[in-house]
Amino acid sequence: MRIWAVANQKGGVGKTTTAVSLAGLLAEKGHETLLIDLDPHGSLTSYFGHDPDTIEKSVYTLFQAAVNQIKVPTASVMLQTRISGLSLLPASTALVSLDRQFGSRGGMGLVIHNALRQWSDRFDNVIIDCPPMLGVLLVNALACSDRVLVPVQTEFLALKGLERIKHTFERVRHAHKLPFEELIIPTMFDRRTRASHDSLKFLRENYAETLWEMVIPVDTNFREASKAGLPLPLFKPQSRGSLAYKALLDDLLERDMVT
Amino acid sequence: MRIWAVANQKGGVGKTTTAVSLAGLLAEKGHETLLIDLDPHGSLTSYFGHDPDTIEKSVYTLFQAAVNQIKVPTASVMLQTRISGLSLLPASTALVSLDRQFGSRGGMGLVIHNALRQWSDRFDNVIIDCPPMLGVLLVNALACSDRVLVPVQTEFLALKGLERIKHTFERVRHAHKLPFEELIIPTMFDRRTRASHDSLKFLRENYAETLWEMVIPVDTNFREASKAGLPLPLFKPQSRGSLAYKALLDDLLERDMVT
Ligand SMILES: Nc1ncnc2c1ncn2[C@@H]1O[C@H](COP(=O)(O)OP(=O)(O)OP(=O)(O)O)[C@@H](O)[C@H]1O
Ligand SMILES: Nc1ncnc2c1ncn2[C@@H]1O[C@H](COP(=O)(O)OP(=O)(O)OP(=O)(O)O)[C@@H](O)[C@H]1O
Ligand SMILES: [Mg+2]
Ligand SMILES: [Mg+2]
Repeated sequence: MRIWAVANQKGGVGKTTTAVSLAGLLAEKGHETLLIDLDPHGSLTSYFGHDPDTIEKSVYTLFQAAVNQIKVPTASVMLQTRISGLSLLPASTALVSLDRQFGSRGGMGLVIHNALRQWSDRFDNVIIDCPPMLGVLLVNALACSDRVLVPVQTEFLALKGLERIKHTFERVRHAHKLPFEELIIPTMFDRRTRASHDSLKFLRENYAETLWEMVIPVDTNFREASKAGLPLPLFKPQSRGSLAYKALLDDLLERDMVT
Repeated sequence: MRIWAVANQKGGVGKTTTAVSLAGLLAEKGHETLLIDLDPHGSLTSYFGHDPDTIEKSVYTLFQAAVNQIKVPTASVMLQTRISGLSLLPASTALVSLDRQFGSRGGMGLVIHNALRQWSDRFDNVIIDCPPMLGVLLVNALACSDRVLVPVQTEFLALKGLERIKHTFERVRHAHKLPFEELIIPTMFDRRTRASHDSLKFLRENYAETLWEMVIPVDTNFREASKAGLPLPLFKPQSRGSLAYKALLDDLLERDMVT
């Protein structure tokens, strides 16, 4: 079972879009895939038509069970999506209080890790969508992942935060002795602007060993796809955005074969 | 002294861009303006060339002082920007641990409110940039603001979260007996996509009484401006994005005259 987290503390860089696009492509290829939404704002959960405000069972249920030391069959919190081969572990807005409630309590970093152990033969791939903040939810994602995908918008402000994100990952990796590898994914590349080209050049000069060789271009079809509640590669397979995520997935599967 | 917060729990909707653009225009008109960065990720602080990782004095200093009940002259944490009439109260990444450290302690909702009291004659306007999450920092911003600007991307996913954001504001308004008014600002409107038009229609049908009548269009110049560390209205005054924020500011100043 391959576990990939999609993380970046900067907001709006394409984390949810990356998780949905890759998961759609994997399900289409026949890989049993699970998407996990760790964002209290629940974009991924809303994408598939569920309401993070009113949902009864969610990731939050798993944290509550861990605190009360009761066993919850994880299958009871899982949802089917309308895409065959793609399941969802939804978020609830109640997750927003996790740091306040449990942040300083020990042992809360492995709740997702322990829940996933039960499923190692049921799914080929797990993709975890992270919130735009550092806290117990991000630590949980990093603690169980083989690979962390870091979408970075090709613009100046987003680059400023990249050093910090790498420091954060280094600290968590050290503290929990985790083996995950990072891959930086340049997103929303707009070939019409100089800022995009300059930022890509900066990334290639300073982060070459953890940077994906290609880019995800700006594509207005992503918004249309989210309205239809479908990953773009299933909504418009020949669009620029779809072809780019397809190339990314091919590269990731090849890298996994090698390691 | 007018105090405006710019808030939305969804990431990447244009909060920092809105705060910077309006503050640049106000300073240009000769209004003494203070920008406050309450985002632990520090986009606003980075925008003006400071490093939220290494900065010594910041908003965090004010919270520490409040907990230790020592008086910190707020002027000692303020920075000048290169734009005359525009000052900055920077963020530090240390802010990320506030909810874990002080979240359940009482009285932490008024730290910014109390700090601003000392400045009521020094500044005409204060604009507060908020993080994409609900917590003690957002509560501080709402607790001292006359008006809350809510940038919302004109796309499906961003609309899904809008109901929840309004609930959050209602809850905080109720709990702290606050008078703030909201204004929803449609951002990144892309007239080429059907999704933008459909979402704008949805906003106009469902949120008419708190929605701004115009939109902020997609404009690639925003990225160029952030690279130059200047608000777009000072970088390219005749660009579409600048003209739209100028119209927004004129409307806001007119509404304030009336109330
Ligand atoms: N390559 C792209 N081209 C154009 N638009 C894109 C692209 N990738 C994502 N988007 C759009 O940008 C917006 C933000 O994307 P998304 O919600 O995936 O970011 P995020 O990092 O998950 O945000 P958050 O920090 O709130 O979790 C969405 O409207 C999405 O449709
Ligand atoms: N109207 C616009 N047209 C095009 N790009 C825009 C527009 N407004 C903002 N942007 C760009 O979108 C990105 C996100 O904007 P910004 O950082 O202001 O969002 P935010 O809501 O503050 O994000 P966060 O949730 O991380 O705080 C930036 O690269 C910015 O330059
Ligand atoms: Mg997201
Ligand atoms: Mg911001």
